[in-house]
Amino acid sequence: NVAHGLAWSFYVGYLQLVLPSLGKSIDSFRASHRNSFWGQGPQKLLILIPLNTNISHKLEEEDNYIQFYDSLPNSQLDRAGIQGRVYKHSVYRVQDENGKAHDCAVEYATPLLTLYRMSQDRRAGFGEPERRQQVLLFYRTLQDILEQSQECRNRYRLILLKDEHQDDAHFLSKTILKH
Amino acid sequence: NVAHGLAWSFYVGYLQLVLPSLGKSIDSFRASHRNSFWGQGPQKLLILIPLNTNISHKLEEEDNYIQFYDSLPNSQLDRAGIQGRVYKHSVYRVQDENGKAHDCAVEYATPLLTLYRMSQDRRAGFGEPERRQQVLLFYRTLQDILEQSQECRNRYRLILLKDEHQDDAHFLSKTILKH
Ligand SMILES: Nc1nc(=O)c2ncn([C@@H]3O[C@@H]4COP(=O)(O)O[C@H]5[C@@H](O)[C@H](n6cnc7c(N)ncnc76)O[C@@H]5COP(=O)(O)O[C@@H]3[C@@H]4O)c2[nH]1
Repeated sequence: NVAHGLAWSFYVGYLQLVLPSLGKSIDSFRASHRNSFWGQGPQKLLILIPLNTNISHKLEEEDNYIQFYDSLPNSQLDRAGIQGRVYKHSVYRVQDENGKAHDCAVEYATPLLTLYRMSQDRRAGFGEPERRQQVLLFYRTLQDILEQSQECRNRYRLILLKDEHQDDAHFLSKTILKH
Repeated sequence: NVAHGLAWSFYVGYLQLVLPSLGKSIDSFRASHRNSFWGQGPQKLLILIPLNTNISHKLEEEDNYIQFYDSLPNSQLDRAGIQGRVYKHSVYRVQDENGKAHDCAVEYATPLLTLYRMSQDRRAGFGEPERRQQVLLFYRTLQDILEQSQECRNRYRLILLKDEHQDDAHFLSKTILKH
């Protein structure tokens, strides 16, 4: 089951590595970016999971109430022979409907790009009808793994994006701000 | 089938992005590293695939005939909301049995770390006996995908590491030099 493996991969190869030090990373960002506006409460990585696997590489291309602000400080880790492999997150400034700015670390769940590409290539063995099921399986598997992870507690928010309001030009910013 | 999805993920999320520009990257490295010793012929990324999924994060920890030399120039790409995500390879200097140095871009296939971790966690649903089969499936699936990829031709070498000579302290350097 492809989505099951991709959820495990996303956890052991990424979230488990970056979430434990996310708080420190955001504190350091706030100290060097005096004009940034973060919410109250524990700082989390917002992870977007679109059911239709439609992913933009830059969030501002989806909704002009969203602007790229800066990157969090990079982490560097030696991984499987790659020395100093770089892990980074983008901070976006999201405007609400009153024009007020809110900053947050938000990104799409990268493995969904793989699900999308596989559904387009006959050799990969699954098509668009199965893809939606695979996204739901990815979401549930990831939820289960993360809920049992002490070291990742309170450091993430999984946001499942359903298709209904895709015609709203500010659907993404509104959704992000709800979280 | 976990390995099938991980092979696709490795291709669409990495090899397809980095291999087409590898030649240019190595040329630039050679120009700025006048003392480097590359072989003749097209420059490739050597990808180590150990059947037992035993992976070191730094190759010099496996064999002291191998030393980290430097990184190839970084690539930066916007991916799924992460702006300027960094992709890099490590160049290692590998000594042969006559003491002669050979430089090459070599790394382990990182998705094997996921296979290893999944085989250790009961929730993931497979154990050590299946893991070997999954590595072989990963290798064959990756081979098939890459063989049909025009843009990646001649830019990679998959090296399947079997277990027989693990007691030889210079097994890894000898294997790399054969390729
Ligand atoms: N957003 C995000 N930022 C990251 O830095 C990152 N690094 C990994 N991942 C995702 O986590 C999971 C586990 O990663 P792993 O390294 O085992 O496999 C990776 C790895 O084998 C290879 N790869 C990707 N980027 C790099 C890289 N920079 N250096 C080496 N290998 C890489 O290709 C696989 C698929 O990558 P992505 O399809 O981008 O998604 C990965 C994957 O779903 C990331 N996701």
